[in-house]
Amino acid sequence: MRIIAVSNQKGGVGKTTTAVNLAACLGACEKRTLLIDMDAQGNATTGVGINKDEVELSIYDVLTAEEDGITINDAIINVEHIKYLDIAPANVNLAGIEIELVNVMARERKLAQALEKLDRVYDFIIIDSPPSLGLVTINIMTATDTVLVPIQCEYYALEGLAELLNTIRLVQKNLNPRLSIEGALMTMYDQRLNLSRQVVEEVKSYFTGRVFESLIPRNVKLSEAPSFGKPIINYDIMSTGSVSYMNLAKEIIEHDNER
Amino acid sequence: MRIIAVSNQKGGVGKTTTAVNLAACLGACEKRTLLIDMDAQGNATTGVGINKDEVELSIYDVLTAEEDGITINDAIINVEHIKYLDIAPANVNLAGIEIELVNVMARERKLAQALEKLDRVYDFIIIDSPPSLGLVTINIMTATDTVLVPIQCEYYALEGLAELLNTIRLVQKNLNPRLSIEGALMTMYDQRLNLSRQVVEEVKSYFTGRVFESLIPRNVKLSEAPSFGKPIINYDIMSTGSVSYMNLAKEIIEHDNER
Ligand SMILES: Nc1ncnc2c1ncn2[C@@H]1O[C@H](COP(=O)(O)OP(=O)(O)OP(=O)(O)O)[C@@H](O)[C@H]1O
Ligand SMILES: Nc1ncnc2c1ncn2[C@@H]1O[C@H](COP(=O)(O)OP(=O)(O)OP(=O)(O)O)[C@@H](O)[C@H]1O
Ligand SMILES: [Mg+2]
Ligand SMILES: [Mg+2]
Repeated sequence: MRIIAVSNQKGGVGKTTTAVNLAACLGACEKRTLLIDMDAQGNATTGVGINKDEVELSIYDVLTAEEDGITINDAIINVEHIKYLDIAPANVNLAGIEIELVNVMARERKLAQALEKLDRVYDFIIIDSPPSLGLVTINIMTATDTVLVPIQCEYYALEGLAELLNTIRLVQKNLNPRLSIEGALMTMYDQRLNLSRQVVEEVKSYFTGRVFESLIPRNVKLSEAPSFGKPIINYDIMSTGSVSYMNLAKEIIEHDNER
Repeated sequence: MRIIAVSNQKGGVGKTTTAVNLAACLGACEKRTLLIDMDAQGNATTGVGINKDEVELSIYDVLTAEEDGITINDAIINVEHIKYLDIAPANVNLAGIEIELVNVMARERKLAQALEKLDRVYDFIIIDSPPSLGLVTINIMTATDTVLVPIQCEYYALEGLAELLNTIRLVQKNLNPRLSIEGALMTMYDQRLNLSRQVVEEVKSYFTGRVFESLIPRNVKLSEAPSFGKPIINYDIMSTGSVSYMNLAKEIIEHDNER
């Protein structure tokens, strides 16, 4: 089993779009996959067609459960039309968790402890992160094997990379020695713009990990799909967005086989 | 003096782009304007050409100062080439403030208290918010007169509106009775896309406050300008991005005159 967190504190860079579509493509490749939504916005939950206001149990209930209370297994739902994809949904309850956890023992390990109780076998777990480096993201980085960093092809998106890599280093040192970087994924790439090309060059020369071959182009189908509650492979499998996320899934599976 | 916060917990919707360019356009209209960067990413600080790693005092120092220590006046810097625009910069130190403030008395009023010590006269104060509804954003909503809500013309951007309006209501009731909504600003509008038109229609029928006449189109000049450390009026004054933010500034000044 491989756990991959999709994280970047910069907002709107394509974390949710990547988490949902990578998980769906891994499911389509018959890899048993669990998508965990750790963002109070609940976009990943909506993105796979689940009404976040109607879920009975969410990741918030799992993280705040008593010792012998509910476990993550009780919150997991199968995603319609994708046999090998399950989700642990999120809703707005998660918004208050950072303040609630501040004085709790081992506050950084709540998600790691929840995953230890998993009673099903998955090949991959993909975790969607909120746009911050607070306690929720620290919990994610403590529980995961690797971090996949989506980087929008925009100038502001470069600014926060040093801080993100610094946080990964701190978590490696203090909370999760096995943590490593899965790679940087360039998103919303527009080949007509100089800015896109400049940002890709900058990342290739500056980023201390691997940069995925797969480039995710700006593709309106990717932003339409969530309004139908479908990952891109179910909404428009021939679109450039779908093809590029399928390529990403293949790259990750191949990389996984090499380990 | 009018204080306007630019807030939306959804990431990447154009909060910083709006805060920087609205403030610069108000300055160009000879309104004395202070831009306050309240996001640890420090994008607004970079967006007006200041190296956030070299500032001596930032908003973090102001919010955590002792009773008789430094004040916001010590942190204010004039923005190059825009006589009527000052900034109170941010840097990564701000990232830890939510945890630091948790057990502090009147933790929601730190920014409001800092603004009471302002010794200069401004016509407008514009505050850039981080992508969350945590203690930093609550501080901003407690200190401000109104909230301007940038809404990206995308499906996920609609999802969080109810939660944002709910937070504004709670702050109105418990912390800042004068708080009201300045309006909703549609951003990254692409007239070729059905999705853009659908989102605008949805906001016009659903949003409980006013929706600005000014629509901010998707314009590559707006995303290039930050890499030169310039607001759009200094980078490319003839661009559609610049014209649309000038229109917004005029709308806000007219609305201000009507009060
Ligand atoms: N490659 C793409 N082409 C076109 N639109 C995209 C692409 N990737 C993402 N989008 C759209 O851009 C917006 C931002 O993407 P998304 O919500 O996935 O980012 P995020 O990093 O998860 O944001 P947040 O920081 O709020 O969690 C969404 O409306 C999404 O539909
Ligand atoms: N109208 C526009 N046209 C084209 N690009 C834009 C426009 N508005 C913003 N951008 C670009 O989109 C990206 C997101 O905008 P911005 O950083 O202002 O959003 P934000 O809401 O402040 O993000 P965060 O949630 O991280 O604070 C930036 O790279 C910016 O340059
Ligand atoms: Mg997201
Ligand atoms: Mg911003």
